[in-house]
Amino acid sequence: KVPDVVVRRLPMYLRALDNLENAGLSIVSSKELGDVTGTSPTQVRKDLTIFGGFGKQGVGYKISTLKKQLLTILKLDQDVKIAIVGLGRMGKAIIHYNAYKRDSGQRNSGYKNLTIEAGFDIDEEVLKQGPFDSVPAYHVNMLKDVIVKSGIKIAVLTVPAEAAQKMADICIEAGVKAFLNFSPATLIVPENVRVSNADVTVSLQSLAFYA
Amino acid sequence: KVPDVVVRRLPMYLRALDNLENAGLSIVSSKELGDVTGTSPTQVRKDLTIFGGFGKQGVGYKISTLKKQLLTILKLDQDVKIAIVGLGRMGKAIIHYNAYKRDSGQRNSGYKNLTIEAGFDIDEEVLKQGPFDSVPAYHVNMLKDVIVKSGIKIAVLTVPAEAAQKMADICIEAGVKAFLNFSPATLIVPENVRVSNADVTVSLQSLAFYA
Ligand SMILES: NC(=O)c1ccc[n+]([C@@H]2O[C@H](COP(=O)([O-])OP(=O)(O)OC[C@H]3O[C@@H](n4cnc5c(N)ncnc54)[C@H](O)[C@@H]3O)[C@@H](O)[C@H]2O)c1
Ligand SMILES: NC(=O)c1ccc[n+]([C@@H]2O[C@H](COP(=O)([O-])OP(=O)(O)OC[C@H]3O[C@@H](n4cnc5c(N)ncnc54)[C@H](O)[C@@H]3O)[C@@H](O)[C@H]2O)c1
Repeated sequence: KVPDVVVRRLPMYLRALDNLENAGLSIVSSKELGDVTGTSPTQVRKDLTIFGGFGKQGVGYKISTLKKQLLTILKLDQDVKIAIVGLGRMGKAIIHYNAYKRDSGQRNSGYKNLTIEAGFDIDEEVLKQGPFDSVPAYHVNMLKDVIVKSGIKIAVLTVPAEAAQKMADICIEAGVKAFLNFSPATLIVPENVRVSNADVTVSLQSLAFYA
Repeated sequence: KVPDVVVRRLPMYLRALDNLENAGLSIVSSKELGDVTGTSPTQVRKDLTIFGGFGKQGVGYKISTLKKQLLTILKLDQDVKIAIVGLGRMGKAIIHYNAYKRDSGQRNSGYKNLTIEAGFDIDEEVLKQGPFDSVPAYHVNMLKDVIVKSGIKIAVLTVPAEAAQKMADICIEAGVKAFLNFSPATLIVPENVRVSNADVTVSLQSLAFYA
């Protein structure tokens, strides 16, 4: 079992490799990779050794090869389908941002296979405004059907706290394996389901240190 | 200089201590603290030693004391004032969430001193809808004046990419020391200013691993 703190660093390495490649580099050292992601060269080597190492002692890592390997480890070399549950401010902002990132043509690995497949809401007024940046909007009654039919594996919960657990239960029944939970509710899920809790306040609290 | 990855863990320890205190505990071990925050007991001890240690070998940490010490380290025992620049979907969602967290009475250390002091936008239609959850909405022309007068030290940037750098420059001139940047723009700031880039796609990419 790979520690989650390691898994969370992998997309940061991917982002850093994109930026370095954009700057014209083709080889990177664990020191450089550590610097741009706020970790140490030892941490970088330790993380990558879990998946097979990849670099040559003293030479560093070939950027294009390491990128491909990270995409495979993160399963971003296949299509990953996402549902947005709750099409209020946060839900629509995330859909719009994802469309911006995809269309902006930046050399961003891992974006093109991350697809927001469908959005869900309970409010007819909201549903009438859909689709949002070509993401179709369905009533929450369709949640199970659409998730099963489309093979959606990740759900973003941007619903009020009182609706979050129920929506999560339906998603799990339909085959969702991982959640990005924005609601303040603490989700209760089976062992094999992963929950990542987003919390802007935690980021603000760490910034207070620098204020 | 404390590594930023350590600073980012401190609010997570604080959150975990709140939850443990809510559950009626008064002492916690570095193992328990490591488990709830996804790090190791050794990492917990290493992090806290940077600031003076606090625990007793074999006994653990007194929750109420450690909480106070973390609040002091993060400067959350004083009033920390925040500006939200851009009152669109993200800006308003963050203001509303912060009000929910503050008013929900959950024993959440570090919330009560984290105050969203003011919001700013360029669109008169948006400004007419203010204040938002009692946060006053000002035109961006007032950004410098209000930041200086209120002593705001942190700014959340929820503006489009093309406006982000200019807004950051004005904030820095007015005394802001740290940014939570939601815009896709990469900010260029002086050495003594801290930028934390929020990116929902990085969280989604790490969740693909579990899908
Ligand atoms: N974690 C964070 O940092 C953070 C930041 C901002 C907001 N939030 C949280 O994100 C959530 C959304 O915030 P928002 O500002 O977008 O709220 P919002 O009120 O604008 O949107 C909520 C949407 O959910 C819909 N909804 C309600 N019940 C539903 C259900 N059972 N199924 C599907 N849709 C349902 C509503 O119709 C509405 O469109 C809230 O829980 C809020 O507390 C978290
Ligand atoms: N990092 C992430 O994960 C993430 C997620 C969602 C959105 N975003 C980004 O956050 C930003 C806001 O997204 P949104 O969905 O709220 O957009 P939005 O269009 O709903 O809101 C933008 C607001 O900024 C205002 N604005 C424009 N120029 C301004 C200026 N110079 N000064 C002050 N206000 C100004 C607009 O009037 C509008 O109210 C965008 O840059 C978007 O790409 C990032």
